Amino acid sequence: MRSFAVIGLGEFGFSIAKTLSELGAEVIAIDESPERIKLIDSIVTKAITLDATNEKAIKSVGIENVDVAIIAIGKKLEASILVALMLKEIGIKRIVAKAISEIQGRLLARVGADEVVFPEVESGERIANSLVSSSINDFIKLSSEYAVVEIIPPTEFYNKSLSELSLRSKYNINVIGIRPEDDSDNIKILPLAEDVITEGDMLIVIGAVKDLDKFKKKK
Amino acid sequence: MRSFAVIGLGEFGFSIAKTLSELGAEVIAIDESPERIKLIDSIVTKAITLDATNEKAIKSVGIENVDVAIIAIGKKLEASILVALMLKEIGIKRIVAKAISEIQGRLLARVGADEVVFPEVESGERIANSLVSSSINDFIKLSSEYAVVEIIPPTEFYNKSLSELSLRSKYNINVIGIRPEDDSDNIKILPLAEDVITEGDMLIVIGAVKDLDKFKKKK
Ligand SMILES: Nc1ncnc2c1ncn2[C@@H]1O[C@H](COP(=O)(O)OP(=O)(O)OP(=O)(O)O)[C@@H](O)[C@H]1O
Ligand SMILES: Nc1ncnc2c1ncn2[C@@H]1O[C@H](COP(=O)(O)OP(=O)(O)OP(=O)(O)O)[C@@H](O)[C@H]1O
Repeated sequence: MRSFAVIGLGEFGFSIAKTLSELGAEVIAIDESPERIKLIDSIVTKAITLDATNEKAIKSVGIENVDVAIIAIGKKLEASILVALMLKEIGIKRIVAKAISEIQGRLLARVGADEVVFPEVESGERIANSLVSSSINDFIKLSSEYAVVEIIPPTEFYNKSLSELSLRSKYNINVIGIRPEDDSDNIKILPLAEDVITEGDMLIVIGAVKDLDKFKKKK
Repeated sequence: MRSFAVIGLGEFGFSIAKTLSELGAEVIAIDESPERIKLIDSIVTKAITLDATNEKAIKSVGIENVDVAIIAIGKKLEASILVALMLKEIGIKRIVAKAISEIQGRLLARVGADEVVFPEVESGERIANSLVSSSINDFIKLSSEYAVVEIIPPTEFYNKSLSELSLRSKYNINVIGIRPEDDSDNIKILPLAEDVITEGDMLIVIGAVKDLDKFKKKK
């Protein structure tokens, strides 16, 4: 289980910090507002009030040890860029940063963010898509009981056929697609029982969320 | 194809209006800021600068004829509630409203919103989930080329088996589950070729987005 730092606890950052904690991850939450820190204090591993653009302050909280830092400061562009630069220089392995404009996204990528997210734009796209597909009934409900996920097969699956592995009877998960490493856009949908998993393949599986979790833990 | 009104063109509302237009829907976009209207004007069917809490103004733009109104005003709680109430009284069939706090969500539901969305919270949850599932690689990429959707089968599918219908060869879509009307939590995953579709069943299908669109149009 990886450890995370979330910097900026607006609606988006707060939701990330809270959800990560609920999933059992170690979370350091940082915000300059004492009220926001107070709200999250009992939920995360460590909650600290500080100005994240203050290099000394941010180094003093042991942030260099986290696996992933999420910068969830949208509006204050200068602060968001500065924090990204500092975390990059500290050597954080992976930096995910929120942007609320194209240019902010480009700046963040330039100074070191590995991934830039546009939460409002992305949720707008998802909601628009679900509104237009008038035949998509209960799509969200489907996703809460079942999930479609792509997984890296464990090495013991290599060169075995799907029927040999009997994933459905063993783990109650169903392989609905195999994405080959060398032809990544050409997913083989609904593979046959005799299809063999090769190293580099990604498996697209559907199953109840609790069964997928069990399977991940066994791996 | 349904028609929509989007009121409030912040990052979220703008993204909804733009995406709906790209999907071919008719969109009336409303915002009190002339700059936001100018940005979206060439993209949507109609873009109008007005204060949405002004009942006379909002009635003058033919909003009563839309199928769905999306209220994307987050911060100004009073405005968001007032607009929801007005649209409900005008008789809009479906009102989707953004909220940025629990209490705003409850108020919106109370005055008439059929669905309340919390875009920042929801994208925070999704991103946190994808960060923790270290084996969920490319989950978002999967969703952009392929979609898993639940559809209402057309009447000509009733009492036919999946092999009779040969959806894969005819439409290139794959049925990965059947949700029976009377046992809605018990989805039959990876049904067999001889399984028959009964009236009331919902089909869970996976396919490339363009193929799903084609199938929906043929229906
Ligand atoms: N320099 C900083 N150091 C620490 N925290 C900061 C700093 N600047 C802003 N924040 C915090 O980041 C949070 C998010 O701020 P911002 O106003 O950018 O929100 P936003 O991106 O619009 O938020 P939301 O996720 O609610 O849409 C706030 O709680 C704020 O206190
Ligand atoms: N009474 C109103 N009539 C019309 N438009 C309005 C009204 N009040 C606010 N708006 C518009 O709604 C948009 C969204 O406003 P708000 O400040 O609530 O944004 P937000 O929900 O934080 O946005 P974002 O989607 O960017 O996070 C703005 O463009 C604003 O001009």
